[in-house]
Amino acid sequence: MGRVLAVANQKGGVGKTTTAVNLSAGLALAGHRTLLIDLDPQSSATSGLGLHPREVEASIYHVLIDQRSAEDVALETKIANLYLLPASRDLIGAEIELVPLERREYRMAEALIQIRRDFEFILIDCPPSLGLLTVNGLTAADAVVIPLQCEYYALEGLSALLDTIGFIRQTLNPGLEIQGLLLTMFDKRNSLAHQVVNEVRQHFPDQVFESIIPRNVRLSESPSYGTPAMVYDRRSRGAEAYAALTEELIQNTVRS
Amino acid sequence: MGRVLAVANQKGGVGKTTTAVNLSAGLALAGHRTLLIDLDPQSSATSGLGLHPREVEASIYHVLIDQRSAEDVALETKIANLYLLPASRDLIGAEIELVPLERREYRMAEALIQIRRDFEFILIDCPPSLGLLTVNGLTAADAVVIPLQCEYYALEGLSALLDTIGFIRQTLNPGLEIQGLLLTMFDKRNSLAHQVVNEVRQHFPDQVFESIIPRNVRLSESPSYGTPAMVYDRRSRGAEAYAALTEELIQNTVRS
Ligand SMILES: Nc1ncnc2c1ncn2[C@@H]1O[C@H](COP(=O)(O)OP(=O)(O)OP(=O)(O)O)[C@@H](O)[C@H]1O
Ligand SMILES: Nc1ncnc2c1ncn2[C@@H]1O[C@H](COP(=O)(O)OP(=O)(O)OP(=O)(O)O)[C@@H](O)[C@H]1O
Ligand SMILES: [Mg+2]
Ligand SMILES: [Mg+2]
Repeated sequence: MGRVLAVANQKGGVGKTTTAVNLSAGLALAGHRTLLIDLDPQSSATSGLGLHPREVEASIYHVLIDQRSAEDVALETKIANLYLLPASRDLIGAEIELVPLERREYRMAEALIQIRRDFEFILIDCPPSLGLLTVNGLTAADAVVIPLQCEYYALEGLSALLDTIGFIRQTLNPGLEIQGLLLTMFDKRNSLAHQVVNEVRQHFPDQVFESIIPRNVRLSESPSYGTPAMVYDRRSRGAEAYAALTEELIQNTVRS
Repeated sequence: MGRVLAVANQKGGVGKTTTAVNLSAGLALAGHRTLLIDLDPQSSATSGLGLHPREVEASIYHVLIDQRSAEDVALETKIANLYLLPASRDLIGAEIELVPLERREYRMAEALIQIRRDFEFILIDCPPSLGLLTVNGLTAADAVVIPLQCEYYALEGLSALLDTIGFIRQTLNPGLEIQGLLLTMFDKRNSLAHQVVNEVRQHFPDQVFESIIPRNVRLSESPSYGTPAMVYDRRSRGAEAYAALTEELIQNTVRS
């Protein structure tokens, strides 16, 4: 029975997509059947795996709004064991279209009931907002991975996100846990970055991943080659950090 | 009659708030009465000017949803000539609350009818999405400033944003122009950044600001002091770039 992880943070540009793409690639490369779901209308995860969003025929939009089966829409990728439920442009209108629908917050959770038996891990890349798409991702998830940029503005948004997760746990998904806070784009020459790391570790002692993702140009280059840094340049500092994170997640999941 | 500029891009973390805060500070320091509107539930612009979002009593939420007057809600800041219409946490639910309301796309445009007579420039910091809050910002604006990070994923989202601006021009706001594309977080040591700059200049020859904002640590530090880099460290490369942008905007606006 696959573990469903939502990668979420309403703060923009903190490394959600980069984490979803490289962590799912890491899990697949370690031999675990993994499904990545791109829930962001920007389709960054889709293009980060080499698919062009305009070429996608059926997407997560058709699964959520037209109730097509997730199995029919999921695609193979160039990486063994890694499958993708792509996003497409029509997802832009989905949040408004979902508002009047029955059980609008549970559309994703219901869509995954069957398909989660076929995968060990399912990762959901969420858009930078707390609207109905992210609410669907959090309602379907067992736990949340929260990428947190080592910058001042990133700390500000954290309490709003934790409040939202608490609200979802009370009303829509009682079992929702925090898988971990992931510190990203860490630049060791920047004293503010060190302050952010210390502050987060202090406030959330048991919930921060040991692995820290450094700022690394290979991570921002690899999407232009349509392949994760875990494949494009496995020896880079960015890919090594995501490999360590993958190992840490597998250890945490096996133990619990 | 003030010029209303929406600072928008659904891609997250590209420098929308940093641009809205430093450009509005630049315009105010140059003697132009300026109003900054924080339309993002994260309230980054509000905290970037030293206000704590929890301390805010009335916000843009009350203007859009309860139709309180913008004049009553606007606050002075520590910078002469600069006023702020703050955001607050209740903005998180605004997008869903706006859906059933009359003239839901025009709430911001109607709220600015009076107050725009009192200011020479009004800047709107939009959230990282194309939902009803950003649609309200674009419908109220004369023109859009589009911050564009010099990264691969940033280029991907641009055509969706330009499509949305075209749609708004056809249906809600016929006069909407593009004030300019602003290249941000430029790192001259990174070859991909140079490629992005060349590609954007090639595709949009007349619409890219001459001023380019470099990646500069002072810009990411200044929010933790609750004051724009234009004030916190006026001699920094980041502040100098925003000062040049301010000058360029004033020249373009006076000329047109
Ligand atoms: N550790 C890193 N080092 C360097 N660049 C990075 C790193 N992580 C992400 N990036 C780059 O920073 C930008 C933002 O990252 P990404 O798109 O993954 O964030 P996001 O949170 O998914 O953004 P959005 O909120 O728009 O969905 C991208 O251009 C990406 O390539
Ligand atoms: N030129 C720059 N150099 C260095 N850091 C920058 C620069 N511009 C912005 N930053 C930092 O990068 C992060 C993202 O910037 P900012 O919050 O302004 O983007 P945004 O587009 O408003 O994000 P969101 O999509 O969440 O609203 C912030 O931590 C900010 O301090
Ligand atoms: Mg993303
Ligand atoms: Mg912002």
